[in-house]
Amino acid sequence: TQDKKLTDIVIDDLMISSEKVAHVQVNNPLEHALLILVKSGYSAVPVLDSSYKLVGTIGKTRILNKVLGLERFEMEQLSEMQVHEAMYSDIPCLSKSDTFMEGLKVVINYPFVCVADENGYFDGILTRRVILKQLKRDYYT
Amino acid sequence: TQDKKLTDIVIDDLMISSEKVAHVQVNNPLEHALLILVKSGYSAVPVLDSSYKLVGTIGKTRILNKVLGLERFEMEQLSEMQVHEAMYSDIPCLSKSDTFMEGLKVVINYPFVCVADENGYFDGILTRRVILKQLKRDYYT
Ligand SMILES: Nc1ncnc2c1ncn2[C@@H]1O[C@@H]2COP(=O)(O)O[C@H]3[C@@H](O)[C@H](n4cnc5c(N)ncnc54)O[C@@H]3COP(=O)(O)O[C@H]2[C@H]1O
Ligand SMILES: Nc1ncnc2c1ncn2[C@@H]1O[C@@H]2COP(=O)(O)O[C@H]3[C@@H](O)[C@H](n4cnc5c(N)ncnc54)O[C@@H]3COP(=O)(O)O[C@H]2[C@H]1O
Repeated sequence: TQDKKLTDIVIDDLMISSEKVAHVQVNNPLEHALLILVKSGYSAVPVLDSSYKLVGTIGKTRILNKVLGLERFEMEQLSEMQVHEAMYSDIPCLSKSDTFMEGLKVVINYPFVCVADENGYFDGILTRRVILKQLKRDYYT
Repeated sequence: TQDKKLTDIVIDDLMISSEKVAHVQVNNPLEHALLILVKSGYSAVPVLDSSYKLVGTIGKTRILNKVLGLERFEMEQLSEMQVHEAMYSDIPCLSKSDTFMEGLKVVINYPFVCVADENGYFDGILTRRVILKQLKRDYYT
């Protein structure tokens, strides 16, 4: 990717591939999801089903909002609820063959974008960091 | 900023100015800080002192890590701890007169960067979104 022009770069060249992406399963309890998010340090991660198809994303804000009661955060509710009850399923998605420009457009509004194939299998994520590094490299050339 | 070249743009042209930035005070209890973070929807925000000088940043991951016990999240501890015990004070900082390029370099590793004057008074924040929008605009011209 170092020598490719921005107009020749595709999402596959830049994305973090699935095996390196922290994720949760659609039927995990929210307590498990929050633990994964806090231990990995990520604010939000993809949600997959048992066949590794992409179904949504979930983040700490969303989970904490679900348990915010009138007096306190009711953390005991987290073991009672599942990821699918709290996740966002209406999310943008790219394919590996999409262009750098299409990636740039989506990350303007999302810290990361999921990448999936035509059958919905999860391929990886495109992050703002990776887009910004590429743009900075382009500025010095 | 629409008509300025990237080489002429400075941080002041792009930053979100202080009055529009959600923040917490250095001696707030962590419980109050977490409430502000969850209600504003932001993963992390600046920390200011009572004279509105910039002292650090704080986010949900950091707060939740502080209360993660062996068995559960011990949320009751949040009213006992203050922001200054959990915040990051070793943070990058820009000034209003810094260049677009200096801003781009820092946001590669930080979702947002605080902007302060020579006396340490908080001026605003520069976000990845604002840098990405500018770069996309530059690509169509
Ligand atoms: N363990 C770590 N090591 C080094 N730097 C770290 C880091 N965790 C976070 N950062 C830095 O903080 C930024 C925001 O992370 P956040 O978790 O809010 O937001 C992340 C997270 O929601 C997701 N993400 C990134 N990498 C991931 C991964 N391997 N697995 C799952 N989600 C990931 O994509 C978002 C944007 O990531 P991006 O790299 O652009 O931006 C990251 C990166 O610059
Ligand atoms: N209320 C809202 N309305 C519309 N879009 C929203 C939004 N809250 C979050 N987003 C979107 O999600 C991105 C990540 O937000 P996050 O809170 O993790 O990370 C944010 C947050 O930590 C901080 N931030 C942004 N605006 C802020 C503000 N007004 N006050 C305090 N902190 C702010 O800067 C980081 C990067 O912000 P950026 O705009 O690049 O990127 C934002 C933006 O694209």
